[in-house]
This record gives sequence, C-alpha cells and structure tokens, in this order.
Amino acid sequence: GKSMNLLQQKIITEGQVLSDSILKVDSFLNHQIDPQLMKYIGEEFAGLFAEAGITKILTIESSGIAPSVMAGLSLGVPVVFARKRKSLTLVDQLYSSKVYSFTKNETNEISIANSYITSDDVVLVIDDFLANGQAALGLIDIVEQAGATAAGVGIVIEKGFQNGGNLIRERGIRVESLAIIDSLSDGIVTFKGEN
Amino acid sequence: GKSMNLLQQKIITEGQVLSDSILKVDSFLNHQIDPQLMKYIGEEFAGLFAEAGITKILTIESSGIAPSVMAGLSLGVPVVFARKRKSLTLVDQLYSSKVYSFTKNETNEISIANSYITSDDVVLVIDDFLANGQAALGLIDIVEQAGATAAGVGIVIEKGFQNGGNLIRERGIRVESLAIIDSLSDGIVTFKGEN
Ligand SMILES: Nc1nc2c(ncn2[C@@H]2O[C@H](COP(=O)(O)OP(=O)(O)O)[C@@H](OP(=O)(O)OP(=O)(O)O)[C@H]2O)c(=O)[nH]1
Ligand SMILES: Nc1nc2c(ncn2[C@@H]2O[C@H](COP(=O)(O)OP(=O)(O)O)[C@@H](OP(=O)(O)OP(=O)(O)O)[C@H]2O)c(=O)[nH]1
Repeated sequence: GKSMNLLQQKIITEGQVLSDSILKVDSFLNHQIDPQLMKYIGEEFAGLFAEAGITKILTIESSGIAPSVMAGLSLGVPVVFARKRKSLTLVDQLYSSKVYSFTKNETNEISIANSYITSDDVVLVIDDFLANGQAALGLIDIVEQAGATAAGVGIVIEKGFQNGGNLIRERGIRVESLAIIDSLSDGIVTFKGEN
Repeated sequence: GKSMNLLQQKIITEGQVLSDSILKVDSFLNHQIDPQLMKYIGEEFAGLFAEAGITKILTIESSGIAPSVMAGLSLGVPVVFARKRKSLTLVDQLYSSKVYSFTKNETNEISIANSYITSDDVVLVIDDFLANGQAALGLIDIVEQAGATAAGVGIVIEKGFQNGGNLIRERGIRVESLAIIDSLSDGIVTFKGEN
C-alpha cells in the first residue's frame, strides 16, 4: 500500500493499543515527547494552514502544548494554552467553556485570559487527540466568544471511529488530522484508507 | 550598564509585578507562549549543557514543556514531563515524589513512568520558574530514584530572593538560570548584578 508517514510509523512501532478505543502513545507524545517529531508535526500543520492567515494558535494543557509550539514556530505566531484549573497568575477576565468528559462523566471548565485573543485573530486550534471532540469544541467556543475566526483545527491523531471529527466538520470547520485511525479492534491499529 | 538579553527585555517590557514575590509573564511564558523566544531559550540551555552528555530532559507540566521541548530539539534528546495528576494512560510502574506548596500549604505527588528514565540517563531538569524549589527537588528526587545522573537544572526565571536556588546548589547540583531576579519590591524588576 501507500508508504506510511513518520507519525504513522511511530504509532505502529511504539503505540500500544490498550483497548478497542484507546491508543497509548506515551513514548513520543503524551508523557515522553520526541522533539524532532514535534517539529515535523508543527511544520506539517504550518504547511496545511499556510494560506489561512493564521494569527494565533489555541490549544489546551498539557499534551497539546508541544505540537502547538512547533506549529507556532513555523507559522511565526503566538500559542495560547487553555487552562483546566486556576493558576497562580490566571486572575484576569476570562473566556471560559464547559467541557464534558464521557469517561469521567463530569463537566470541567477550561479558560483563556481575554487579553490573549481578540476579534482580529484568525485562530488555528491544535490538539494531540481528537476523540469525542469536547475539548476542541470548547476551544472553538472560546474563539467564537472572542469574536475571532476559527480557521480550522489541527489534530495529531484522530480516532475516526469516535464522533469528534463529525461534530466539528458538520459545523463547517476545517479539520486536518495527521493520522486518522479507523479501528483499534483486536489490538491492531488500522489507519483510514487501509483494509 | 550591561546590555540586556532578549529574555530580560521581555520581562521588563511585558512582565507585570503582581506583588513583592510574584512576577506575571503570562504573555510569553505561562499562558501565551512566544515560540521564537522558546527556541532561543532552548538553544541557550543546549549551549550551557553541551558538554554534559545529556541523554534526557525532565520537566513538569505545564509551563515547563515549551522551553524543554526546544532544549530537547537543540540537544537531540527526548523530553519527559512529570504529571501532577493521573492521566488516561499513566497506568505503569511510576517513580513519584511529594512536592510541597508553600502557597497552598499542601503536598502533591508528581509522577513519571519508570520506562522513560533509566540508570543510564544523564538528565537535565528544566522548569520555567525557580522559587521555593520544591518542584525541581521533586524532579531531582525522581532522577535519583531511577539511579540516573542529575547533570543540572536549567531555569528560565529564578527568583534569587527565594530559597530554591540555594537548596539545589548546596546539594552540589549545577543550576543555570537565564534570568535571575534579585527583587520585585515596589513594582520594579531588579536583575542580579544591577543596582
Ligand atoms: N493516549 C490517548 N489519549 C486519549 C485517547 N482518547 C482520548 N484521549 C485523551 O484522554 C483524555 C480524556 O479526556 P476526557 O476529557 O476524559 O474526555 P472523553 O472521556 O470524553 O474522551 C484527553 O486528554 P487530555 O485532556 O488532552 O490530557 P493531557 O494529556 O493533555 O494532559 C484526551 O486527549 C486515546 O485513544 N489515547
Ligand atoms: N508566574 C509566576 N509563577 C510563579 C512564580 N513563583 C512561582 N511560580 C509558579 O507558581 C506555581 C506555584 O507553585 P506552588 O506549588 O504553589 O509552590 P510554592 O507556593 O511553594 O511556590 C508554580 O507553577 P507551576 O506548577 O509550574 O504551574 P504551571 O504554570 O506549570 O501550570 C510555580 O512555577 C512567579 O513569581 N511568577
């Protein structure tokens, strides 16, 4: 079949399928980080959104930060990460959004200080995983509260068998995922387009 | 006086002195991130520790991630970030350390999966702020639990008027801080070496 890109190769060689719905990639994305891979990922996002007039990247702590900072480096724009909890200095006027967790059956609030996103911003939302899509929708909601433009969403790994991708695309927002997983059944990673 | 480096200039022009002991730099380090500045910071750390045989960088979520990933890119080594809370995939054997917060008067546990640090590792610990030093000491404790070598600590902003720097240096561990603040009194940032 088609040659696999570097990210897909890393998923196959280092990823661990924990269940039919969970892929563990702690060795290069979610706990240990491969900086050179992050740089490639950032350059990939930058290339995909090069013509979109991006002025800012929005992400969420913690795993979204590394891919976002590399994309921001390539695009020459700042990166803002939403906080899940109050921090020592997050004392300003905030944009907040509720994010529901199916796994935990609970709703949490994510926040961004309003000084870091304005209605002039053209925003690229970036995150590591796209699963149920609630975090990405929360970031898009913040973009809209600020009156800014959501130019699109960049995702490292999309689980195509979950609904997040549908939820965002049916709103007319562009989603670019560097790897799309069709299935994790029987301990096997199947990418979209493979059979 | 001496010419200021880029980081010091950003602190002076964008930093907000919130109290005699707290400097807010949310516009480029702790909430919004300036990727190019992070790249310079990473290159600075890489240069300082170029001869140390570093095999791994250890940091802690969230603000330590961006400077660490850029340092890891320059040094060509992986970055591992300690988790403050359980994550979906942090299910392995862990090294953990208790970290006391003076501000909150509480102790929390930070953890790293033991597969990501071994006794062969020569570790550079990196964090954004050095204040009371408890987080850095917790990371050093994890390095020692793993039987690895703590080559040193890289800090973006050290508050020299707090005890963290002393605590680490008196253990014979090298600390390299890119900016050292002697005082935040009267709303003014005074760097070490200025009067
Ligand atoms: N490794 C891995 N992670 C997955 C997978 N599917 C979802 N996640 C992540 O798990 C976390 C679960 O999020 P929840 O808010 O509980 O959402 P959910 O149950 O509705 O999916 C999120 O991490 P997060 O909040 O982004 O955490 P952090 O890593 O940024 O701290 C999400 O990115 C998967 O297949 N593999
Ligand atoms: N902006 C700013 N932050 C400071 C300053 N002094 C300490 N901090 C940060 O505040 C947080 C307070 O840590 P605590 O664990 O409560 O420790 P402490 O009271 O003993 O200092 C830490 O952030 P953290 O856990 O690293 O949070 P995160 O940003 O990584 O999420 C630390 O880096 C300061 O002068 N300015």
